[in-house]
Order: sequence, then C-alpha cells, then structure tokens
Amino acid sequence: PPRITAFANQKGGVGKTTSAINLAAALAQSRRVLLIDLDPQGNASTGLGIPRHERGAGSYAALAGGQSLAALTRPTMLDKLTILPADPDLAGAEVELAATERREHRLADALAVPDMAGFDDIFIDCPPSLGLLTLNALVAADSVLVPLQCEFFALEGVSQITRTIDRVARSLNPRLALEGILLTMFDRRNNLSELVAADVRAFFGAKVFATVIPRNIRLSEAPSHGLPIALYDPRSPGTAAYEALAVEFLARRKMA
Amino acid sequence: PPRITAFANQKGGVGKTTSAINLAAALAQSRRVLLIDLDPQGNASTGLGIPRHERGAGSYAALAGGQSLAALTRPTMLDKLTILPADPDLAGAEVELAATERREHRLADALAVPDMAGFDDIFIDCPPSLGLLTLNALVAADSVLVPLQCEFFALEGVSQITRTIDRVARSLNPRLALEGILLTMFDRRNNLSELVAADVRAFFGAKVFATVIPRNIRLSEAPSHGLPIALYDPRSPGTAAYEALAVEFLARRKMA
Ligand SMILES: Nc1ncnc2c1ncn2[C@@H]1O[C@H](COP(=O)(O)OP(=O)(O)OP(=O)(O)O)[C@@H](O)[C@H]1O
Ligand SMILES: Nc1ncnc2c1ncn2[C@@H]1O[C@H](COP(=O)(O)OP(=O)(O)OP(=O)(O)O)[C@@H](O)[C@H]1O
Ligand SMILES: [Mg+2]
Ligand SMILES: [Mg+2]
Repeated sequence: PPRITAFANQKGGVGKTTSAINLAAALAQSRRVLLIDLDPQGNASTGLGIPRHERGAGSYAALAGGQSLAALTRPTMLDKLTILPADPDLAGAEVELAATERREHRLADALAVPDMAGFDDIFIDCPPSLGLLTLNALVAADSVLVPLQCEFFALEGVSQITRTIDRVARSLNPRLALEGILLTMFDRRNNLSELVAADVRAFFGAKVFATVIPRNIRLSEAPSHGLPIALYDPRSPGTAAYEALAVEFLARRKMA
Repeated sequence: PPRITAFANQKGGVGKTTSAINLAAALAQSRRVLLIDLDPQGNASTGLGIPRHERGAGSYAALAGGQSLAALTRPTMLDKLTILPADPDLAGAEVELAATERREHRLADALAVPDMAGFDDIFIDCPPSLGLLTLNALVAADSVLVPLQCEFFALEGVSQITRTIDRVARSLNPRLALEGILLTMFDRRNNLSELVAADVRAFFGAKVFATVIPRNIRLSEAPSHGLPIALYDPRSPGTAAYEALAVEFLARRKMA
C-alpha cells in the first residue's frame, strides 16, 4: 500500500504547499504520487495547473463520502503525478463535519480503498491550522513532514505541531510518526536563518532533514504558471534543492 | 468609543501579526491602543514581550466570559499600548465555542463594557483561517485591515477574505467595512512584487494603502527581542514604513 505523508504546520506561510508540490514532482520522476489538496485556499491545485473555474467535486467530496476517489482525482502535467484538487465546499468542511460520525477518520476511511494501491506515495497539503481538516490528514497519514521557515515566529510554533503529532499518535493513529523537519526559505545573507537552523538542529537532531531549501524567487514565480519548479526553471537552486530532498526522503525511508 | 480594527487574511504568513504590532506601536505614540491576540500561536503576545510561561488567563478567558477585561489585559513597554495576550486554551476555542450561545458574538459582547472607553483604538490579530476565532473578530470590528504579501498565492486568496467581509457585513455585523489592503514584504529586486502590486491596485483601487511595507530583515528580527520595530531599530526601513502607515491610517479615517 502507498505511504501517506501529511505536510502540516499551523504557522502560516512556511512552505507547506511549495514543499508538497515540488517534492511530489521530484518523486514522480520514478514513483506514482497522489497529491491531496486539503486546504480551502486551494494553492496546491493552482500550483499544479488546475484553474479555479475548472474545479468540480474534489477533496471535500472525498471527505463527505459517496463518490469513488478515482472519479475525483485528476491528471497533472507529469505522467506519474495525480492530484485530488480542493473544491469550493472545503471552506465549510470544519463546521459541517464537526457533528458527524468518525469526523476525524473521514479521510482515512476514504483512502482505505483498492484504488489507492496504484500509488507509491500519497501527499496531503494541509491548511495553516490544527482544526478538523489537518486532524483528518494526521489520522490518515503514516508520517508528517513539517516545513519550517527560518524565522523566529515559525521557530516559536514548532513545538505546537510536534506535540499535536504526539497526541494524535497516542489516541487516534498509533502509526503516526514525524517524518522530519524541513528548513525552508533559508537566506544565507542573514544571520537569523543561521540562528534558527542551529536552534532547530540542536533540539531535533537527526529529525531535521540535511537538505535545506534556500530562499529562491523562482519558487514563488512557478505557481503563477501552474508548474512545479522542475518544469518552470530546471536549473534553479529551488529545483536542485527539492531533487536533493527527494533523494534524502527515500534514503531515510529505507533506514527507518 | 474606540474604533475596532481586525487584522485578517486566511492566507498564512502575509504579515498580519507584524502589521498589528507595528501599526499599534506607531499609533501608541499619540493614541491609547489595545492589541488583542486572538491567534492560538500567540505571536503578537511574544512580539510584545509577554513570554509563554507568563501567560495566564487571556483572550480565551475573555471569550468564555466571567472575568472583567481589565483583569486580563497587560501593559507593554509602551505607555499607551496595552495587550490582551493569547492564552494556551485558545487552541481549543473553535471546538469548544461551536456549540455555545451567540458563538460569533462572544468577543463583541466582551468588548461592550465601560472599560473599553479608555482606548482610542482596538486592534485584533487573527489566525490564518476563517473559522470561529476570525469570525468573532469580524463581528466585533468596525473595519478589517487585510495585509497582503506581494506573492502569487497571496494574491489568489484575497477575494476569499473580501467576500467573507461582505458576507459578515450582510448578516452578523452591518457596520463592518474594509479598512484597506496593505501590501507587505514588497521586494524592489523582483518583478513578482511589482506585478502583484499592480494587479491589486488595478482591482481594488483606493482601497489599497499608498504606503507599502518593504521586505526588511529587521522586521523579522525584532520579535525575537520582544520589541516592536520602532524600539528595536528606529532607523530601519520597517520603522519608517509603519510610521508612514500610521499617518495614512489616521488620515483615511478623517476622510471616511
Ligand atoms: N524557498 C522559497 N523561496 C522563496 N519563496 C518561497 C519559498 N518557499 C515558498 N515560497 C513562497 O512563500 C509563500 C509561502 O509559501 P507557501 O504558500 O508554500 O506556504 P504555506 O505554508 O503552504 O502557506 P499557508 O500556511 O498559507 O498554507 C508563497 O508565496 C511561496 O511561493
Ligand atoms: N516586511 C517584512 N519584511 C521581512 N519579514 C517580514 C515582514 N513582515 C513580516 N515578516 C516576517 O515574515 C513572517 C510572517 O509574518 P507574520 O508572522 O507577521 O505573518 P502572519 O500573517 O501573522 O502569519 P500567520 O498567518 O502565521 O499568523 C514572520 O517571520 C515575520 O517576522
Ligand atoms: Mg499552503
Ligand atoms: Mg500571525
């Protein structure tokens, strides 16, 4: 069965979507990957070329039940990369699902179907909160990749997401583990990045990916063209970083 | 009575907290300002020097009711700036308040007390979501200041917050208006900033503040010292930008 990784951090703007899209695209060179957009903002769907006006039923429909996943997923510009786009109804999901049965397990139940065997990896892009949508991702996932912007406010919040992972592992999903902490938007020119990176490595040790994603303007330009960085600018530092991350991501799996 | 301004945008990391802290500090040179931290991350509280371990009852206690606001607010390093810090219980507020009476009006009710007459301005820093906490801020507020990072994903999401403001104004709070859209992290060195700024001005016209906040590393360093930018580095471009914003903010009020 596929391994499921959630990209989660309640701190906003730390690179969850950028990392989910570009790591998925790098892995999709050799593995079959499904990216699930569980954020009502729908940035991962836009970043992979699904315009807003073309989004029919998507990840909300999968949570609500009743449609087969195969009917909801869409191809992307990469053969081996498939997306389950965010649909407009996702914005109301937290309130609507709150009073339903197995409200935290809706996504896990939706993914427990034979269709999913066609994927090697499933990634879930989460919104910047620890509400019911992120909780659904943590219950469905085997592990969590936590992107962490090299800034002070982001550093302050990292224990909130790691404590939540521990709590979910103790109660709702015993197999859930921290995949790793990924340092993003690292800016060599400024001291703060170094200080934050040193702090995080001192505290989390081997749980921090060796690969660091540099601040690279091409990464923020690529989504406006609906392309992952590897297709938008193959020679950019952003492409090199996410390809190195893909290699490390798979190597860490083998050792785990 | 004080004017109440919510700092809201569901897109994460766009400068909500940074703008709330530094505009509050600039206005507090001549006006009495209360900053309410309604984000479970508690970044505004940290940014104004209230360490995590010293946070007792705060904004969650105000929502839950039963304590006078005067007992919950704290002084800051600026005479005229007071803060209502985030407390740890805020993380569970969305779920806990969901089933209560007047759940969207809890903050508005808490602020409708004589104590508040001692302030000229009340600012509310919101989390990156459109859930019950942000809804409480929109129901309590006279207007909403929407910080917008000059990046593609942030641009994509701006209609989500402006549509929400319209919806709340039609149903729960008829006096709610858009205070303005504030362009943040503007980077002269890159084209994307210019493109986004031009797009936003073309669409929102005079609703966009003339003052633009540049990307300035000193703004991201200041919170690690628990200081607003004006005290951390008075000669930085960040200080100049928020002081110019304070002048424009007050001038736009007079014209409104
Ligand atoms: N390494 C990088 N270098 C430069 N810009 C980046 C980098 N990574 C992400 N960005 C840009 O920074 C912004 C925030 O990134 P992104 O939207 O991926 O974060 P997020 O955690 O998914 O945000 P949210 O919390 O809103 O979901 C985006 O505009 C993105 O294009
Ligand atoms: N003009 C600026 N120049 C440089 N860095 C900035 C600027 N404004 C904010 N920052 C930094 O960018 C990050 C995001 O800003 P901030 O935390 O204020 O955004 P936010 O919208 O409040 O985030 P969240 O959605 O998580 O609440 C922070 O690390 C902050 O220090
Ligand atoms: Mg995102
Ligand atoms: Mg904030």
